[in-house]
Amino acid sequence: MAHVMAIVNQKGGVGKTTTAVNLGASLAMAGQRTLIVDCDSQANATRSLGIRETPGGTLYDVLVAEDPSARLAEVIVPTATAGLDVVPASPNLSGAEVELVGVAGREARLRGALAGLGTDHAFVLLDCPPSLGLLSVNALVAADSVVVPVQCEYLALEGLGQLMRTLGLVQARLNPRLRVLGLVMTMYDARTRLAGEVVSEVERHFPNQMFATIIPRTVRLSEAPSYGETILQYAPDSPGAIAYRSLAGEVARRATNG
Amino acid sequence: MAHVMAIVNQKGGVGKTTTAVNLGASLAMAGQRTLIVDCDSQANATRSLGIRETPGGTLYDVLVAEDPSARLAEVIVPTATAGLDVVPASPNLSGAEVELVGVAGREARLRGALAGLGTDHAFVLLDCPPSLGLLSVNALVAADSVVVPVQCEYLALEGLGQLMRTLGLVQARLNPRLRVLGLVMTMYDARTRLAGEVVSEVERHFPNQMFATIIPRTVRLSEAPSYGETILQYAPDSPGAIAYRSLAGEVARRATNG
Ligand SMILES: Nc1ncnc2c1ncn2[C@@H]1O[C@H](COP(=O)(O)OP(=O)(O)OP(=O)(O)O)[C@@H](O)[C@H]1O
Ligand SMILES: Nc1ncnc2c1ncn2[C@@H]1O[C@H](COP(=O)(O)OP(=O)(O)OP(=O)(O)O)[C@@H](O)[C@H]1O
Ligand SMILES: [Mg+2]
Ligand SMILES: [Mg+2]
Repeated sequence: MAHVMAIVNQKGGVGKTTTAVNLGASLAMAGQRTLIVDCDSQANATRSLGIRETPGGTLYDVLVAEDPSARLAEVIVPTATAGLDVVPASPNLSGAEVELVGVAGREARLRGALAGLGTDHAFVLLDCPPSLGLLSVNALVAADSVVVPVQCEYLALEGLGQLMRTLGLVQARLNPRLRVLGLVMTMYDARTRLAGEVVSEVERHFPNQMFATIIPRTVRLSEAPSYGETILQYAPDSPGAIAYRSLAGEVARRATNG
Repeated sequence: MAHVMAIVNQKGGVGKTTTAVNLGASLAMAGQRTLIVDCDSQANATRSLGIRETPGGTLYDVLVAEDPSARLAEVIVPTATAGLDVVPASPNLSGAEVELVGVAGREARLRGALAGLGTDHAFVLLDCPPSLGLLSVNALVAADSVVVPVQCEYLALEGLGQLMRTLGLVQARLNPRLRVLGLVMTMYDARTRLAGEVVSEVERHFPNQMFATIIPRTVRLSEAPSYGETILQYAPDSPGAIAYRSLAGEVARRATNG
């Protein structure tokens, strides 16, 4: 069975999509077949992977289907990276939150859908929107673990407590197996004092939960999505590519050590 | 009556809170008494303004009150900047979205609350969360105009179309007076080619809607919130402070020219 990981943080713009896309590509290139599920109606992960058309459907169609697990296989599309597939999103995904109000077990629709996945993929990465609504809860219920991108900025620190409380609630009520795989510091700008201070604060509050790999702020990472490429395709020897390959190694080790 | 402005963009981390706080402070320092309403359960605007305790209550208490307009006056608190007040947020605000499901007119609770404001304030700025859920819709229903912060990054461009469609729907169904006051480009990094490209794309798609003022990426802007200060207090002569004072001038002109 695949290891399912939610990439989650309700703070906006901290690098969730960038991490899902580039961590996914790095895992695939290391021989671990990976599926990215775009759970955000902004469809940034879909777009970053160069997917412009979704003839087979999107995550919305899976979540509202009679039988989500049967529908899943029809929407999975390959990407330009061998071993990396994606379940695309679309703007109508924001409608699912409203349409599923009142449906019993609405927070477990994604878990049900992924049950139909089979053994093709070693990892499934769930890219979450910047909120803790129904789509993020679906991801947390479906996940074995979470990876939390934390931007090296003061305001990003503020929300971590709220996130950990939410994770605790989901663990207690909906998904007892959920665990925090780690926190990954993103957009680290070595020229600023602030970045170093934020890293030490996170280390102090969440000892041993930070990944050793720190993702630097590099313009290459923000350019790659405009070409529909991952950093591994766009600038394979750049600091961003090196960092995400290193993160993939840490993630694979932590995931298999259980 | 105050001019009510929603600071909105469902894309995360684009500078909504930074714009609400520093535009608000700049307007207040130019003699235009201003109220900032923190509509985000992350409470980043509340924290950025140095508010740690909320003994009188928060926006949550206003939205769920029998009479929101009577409750509003009790939660408004002054900030360290003369002429700048704030309605603070708290984490329980995310509960309001669920609690108000099924309540008639739930999208107009904030408009109702602001009706009780009187003539003290010239401007009200509504800092929205990174989603288009009930809290953002409440802000759009209560607002006379919107200011859209647009980060100078490719992924931030993607969501603008979806945002404009949503604004159109709110205008057509819930608030016919709503208009776009302008788009403000944020985190402009002159060292990158990408920033200039994004600015020209926005100019092409939304001619004449961009403010002339472009907010540069400066570390001072990201440091100020950790001291609970606005940029006008923390580094009054810095490029960030100069830019937000300039933006305040443009906003005041556009707001009064109707
Ligand atoms: N390490 C980095 N260096 C430079 N830019 C980055 C880096 N990581 C992400 N970015 C850019 O920062 C912006 C925010 O990143 P991203 O969209 O991945 O965050 P997110 O958490 O997914 O946002 P949202 O909350 O809207 O889903 C994007 O424009 C992205 O290209
Ligand atoms: N012009 C700027 N230069 C440098 N840093 C900035 C600038 N504007 C905002 N920031 C920083 O970038 C981060 C994101 O900004 P901010 O929190 O204001 O965005 P937001 O749109 O309100 O985010 P959210 O979607 O989570 O509400 C913050 O850490 C902030 O301090
Ligand atoms: Mg994202
Ligand atoms: Mg904000």
